[in-house]
Amino acid sequence: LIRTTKLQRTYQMGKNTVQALAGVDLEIERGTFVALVGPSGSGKSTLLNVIGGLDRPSSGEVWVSDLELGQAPDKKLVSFRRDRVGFIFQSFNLLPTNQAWENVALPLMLAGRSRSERRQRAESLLEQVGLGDRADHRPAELSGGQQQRVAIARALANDPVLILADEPTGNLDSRTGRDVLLLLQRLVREQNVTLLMVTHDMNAASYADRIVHMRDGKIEQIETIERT
Amino acid sequence: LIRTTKLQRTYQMGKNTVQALAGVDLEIERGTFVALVGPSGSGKSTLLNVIGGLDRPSSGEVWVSDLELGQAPDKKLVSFRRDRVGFIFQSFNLLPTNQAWENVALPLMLAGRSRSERRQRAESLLEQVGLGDRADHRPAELSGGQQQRVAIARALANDPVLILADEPTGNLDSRTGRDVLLLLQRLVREQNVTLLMVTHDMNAASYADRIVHMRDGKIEQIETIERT
Ligand SMILES: Nc1ncnc2c1ncn2[C@@H]1O[C@H](COP(=O)(O)OP(=O)(O)OP(=O)(O)O)[C@@H](O)[C@H]1O
Ligand SMILES: Nc1ncnc2c1ncn2[C@@H]1O[C@H](COP(=O)(O)OP(=O)(O)OP(=O)(O)O)[C@@H](O)[C@H]1O
Ligand SMILES: [Mg+2]
Ligand SMILES: [Mg+2]
Repeated sequence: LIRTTKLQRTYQMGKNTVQALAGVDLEIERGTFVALVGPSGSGKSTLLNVIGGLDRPSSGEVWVSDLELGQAPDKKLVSFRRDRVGFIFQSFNLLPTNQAWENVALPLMLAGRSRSERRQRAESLLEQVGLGDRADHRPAELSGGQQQRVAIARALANDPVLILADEPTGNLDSRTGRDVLLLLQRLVREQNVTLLMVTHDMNAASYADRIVHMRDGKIEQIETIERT
Repeated sequence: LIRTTKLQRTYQMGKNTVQALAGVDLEIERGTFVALVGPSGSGKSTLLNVIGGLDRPSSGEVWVSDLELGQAPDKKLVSFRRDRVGFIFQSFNLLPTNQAWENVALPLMLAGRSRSERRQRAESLLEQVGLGDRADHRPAELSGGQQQRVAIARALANDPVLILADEPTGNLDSRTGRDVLLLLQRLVREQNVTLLMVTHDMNAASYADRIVHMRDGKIEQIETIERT
C-alpha cells in the first residue's frame, strides 16, 4: 500500500539546514500493523505527515496505492486524506469549541452523513474507547488521556483504509492503552486496515507485525515480529 | 511542604456532577520526589493544578508551606506561582510565536532578570535537556518530544522550590526520558527541590521516593520506595 523512495524533507533555518528525513526507503503492505520507533527528533512525525499527505517531500517519492503524493495537486491530497486516511495527531488537534462527539463526527460531516448517523457513529466510537459518558464534554473539560482517546475515535470515524497514529497511547495508563491497542489490532486483522503507529513505548510496539527503527532521519533497521 | 485536607474539586455539567477530586488527604515533605499514578481521568492533573494554585478547591484545604491556597487572594497565587513553582504542563503550553530560548526564559523575564542573563540561563537549560542546537526554533519547528523538553527547561528556569510535572516524559524515547528523570532527581537531592510528578510510566515512577496511587478522585494507596 505504501512505498517511499529516497524520501527527503529538509528545513531551512537561516544558514542551517535541518534534515528531518534524510533518504527514507520504506515499503508497507496492505493490512499490516507497523510500529515506528526512534529517538525524539529522529523524523517519525515528519514521515507520518508526508505519508498522510499533510506535508510534501523536498525530494524523493511517496506512493500510497496508486497515488504519488509529492506531485499530486492539492485538491487530490484533500480528498485522499478525507476519504482514505485516519490521522491521530501527537498533539490531538481537537476543535476546542466543539463537544467530544462533534469532534469525533467531523470526518463524517466532511463525508456528507446525516446528523443522526454522525451522532450514533460518534457515540459508538466513544464507547469503544471508554468515553461513553463524556460525549458532551469539550476538550478543556477532558483529561489529557481523554482528549487523546477522542482524537483516536475521530481517526476511526470514516472507516479509513490507512490509519496514521502518532504516539496514540502516550497519555494513557497501561490498561486504557492496552484497550486502544487491541482495538487497533482488531481493525487491522478483521477489516484489513493498514496501520502505521509511531510510539516511544516498546510494549505498544510489540502489538505490531513489524517495527521500523529510525535515527537521524533515516531507517536504521526493521524487525519482523514472529507470532506463534 | 504540601498538605491537602479533604480536598474536593467538583465540576457541574448540566444536571451531572463530575467529582474530579473526591476527598484527597495528602502530605508531601520538603525535598522529596513523589510520583502520582493512576488511570486516565482519575484526577491527577486536577490535583496538580490545585497544588500549583492554578485551580481552586470546591471544598477542603491545600497548604503549601505557610500559604493556604484555597483562601488566598488572586495576587498572592500569582506571586506564589511566579516565584516558587515550576510547572510542566501535560500539553506543554508554549508560546507559539516565541523561540525555544525565549519560552524557557519567560519565568526569568517575569522575575525581572536582564536579557543577557536570561539568554545565558535559557541556553544552559536547553543544553541540559539535549536541545542546545534548537534554541532558536519556534514550537512548530520542533518535534513533540523537543517541545516537551522546552517545557521542562522552562519549569526549571527560576530555580523553583516546588516542581509540578504533568507527564514530563510522555513524548520522550527511553534514553532522553532517562536523562530528564536523572536531572530531576539530581535537583531533588542536591538542591532540596520538592517534586510531584504525574506519570503513566511505571519505570519513570521508579525514580521517585514515594508513589501515590489515585483512582476516581481519591488516593488509593501510597508506596514508599526503599533504596539500598
Ligand atoms: N472543566 C471540566 N469540566 C468537567 N469535567 C472535567 C473538567 N476538567 C476535568 N474534568 C473531568 O475530571 C476528571 C479528572 O480529570 P484529570 O485531568 O485530573 O484526569 P487525569 O488523571 O489527569 O487523566 P489523564 O491521565 O488522562 O491525564 C476527568 O474525568 C475529566 O473528564
Ligand atoms: N518546521 C521545522 N523547521 C525546522 N526544523 C523542524 C521543523 N519541524 C521539525 N523540525 C525538526 O525536524 C526533526 C524531526 O522532527 P519530527 O517531529 O519528525 O521528530 P519525531 O521523531 O517525531 O520526534 P518526537 O519523538 O520528539 O516526536 C527535529 O529535529 C525537529 O527539530
Ligand atoms: Mg513526533
Ligand atoms: Mg492528566
